[in-house]
Amino acid sequence: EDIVVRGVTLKRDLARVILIGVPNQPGIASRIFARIAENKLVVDDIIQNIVEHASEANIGFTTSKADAREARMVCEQLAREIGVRSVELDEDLAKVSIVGVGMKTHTGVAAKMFQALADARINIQNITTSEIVISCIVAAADGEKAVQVLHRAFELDKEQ
Amino acid sequence: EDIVVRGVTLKRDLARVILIGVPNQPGIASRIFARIAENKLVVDDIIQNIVEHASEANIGFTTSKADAREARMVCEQLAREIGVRSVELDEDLAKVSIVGVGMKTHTGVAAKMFQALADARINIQNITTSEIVISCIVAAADGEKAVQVLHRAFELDKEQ
Ligand SMILES: C[C@@H](O)[C@H](N)C(=O)O
Ligand SMILES: C[C@@H](O)[C@H](N)C(=O)O
Repeated sequence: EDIVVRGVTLKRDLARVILIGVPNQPGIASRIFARIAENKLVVDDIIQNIVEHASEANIGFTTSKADAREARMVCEQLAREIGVRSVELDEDLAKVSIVGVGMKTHTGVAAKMFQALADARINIQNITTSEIVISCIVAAADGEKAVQVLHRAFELDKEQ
Repeated sequence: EDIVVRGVTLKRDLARVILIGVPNQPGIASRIFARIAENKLVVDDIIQNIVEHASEANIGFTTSKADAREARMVCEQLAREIGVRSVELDEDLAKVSIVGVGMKTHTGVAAKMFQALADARINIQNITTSEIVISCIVAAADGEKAVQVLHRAFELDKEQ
């Protein structure tokens, strides 16, 4: 199908908090994000996978660098109340995204995006997708390079 | 800020494959999705979190129910080649999404969405977000009910 990647964006100064070993039952995500909202913390993306045959989940979210330490503190308090195995914070991150249209399936575009980052030896920490966007969280130091290699891979540098 | 949730969508007949304990180094995601693309498998969303202080990652992706078994087979072969701890398949899933505008931060809208699902005792298996969308993977049997409770929570049922 005719997939057209329109552009590449970079979001800098991100941090990520992840709650590991969260009980996988109704109401838990609600409690976590109600507390985050009460503390007026910024949330950019939320990324949750269930693991170990669905007995537990890992919930990560990206936030601004400014909110990172407070976000970790709020989540460590929640971890004690809810019974979460551990909370990890990583502060020097960036999000590089490609925006495409006509992506009925992400397979081809994702493979090309990941290949371009792999060739540049850039490690992908998180991946999220939506109808028209594929985003990768990378180390802050890799952000600029990631944009350059993706511009080249999707031939966007020709248009400029 | 003035967040307006425009609508709720439901995608049925989804399955999810997750690779657990994937080595977290450059080039791995590329190998996985190149193989998936070679096998012409449909990929809806990709959801990756890194865990255990970044030594490994869990990569989940949703696919059509029709491709589910083949996707698991392809990933089990990859798991042997790459050294992945385990591959899990879940076949009876649906994705419920809310689409909003003006979401500078997902905090408030996410908290409200998760609260509505929690009140209806609907378990959230995966969460992904983008600029204007928050999606939750739920059991296929919960899909319709999830749409109804979210319509009510965001007062979209009044407009119809
Ligand atoms: C882990 C968490 O998302 C839980 N499954 C819930 O529904 O709240
Ligand atoms: C786990 C996988 O995404 C790996 N970090 C990579 O960059 O390919």
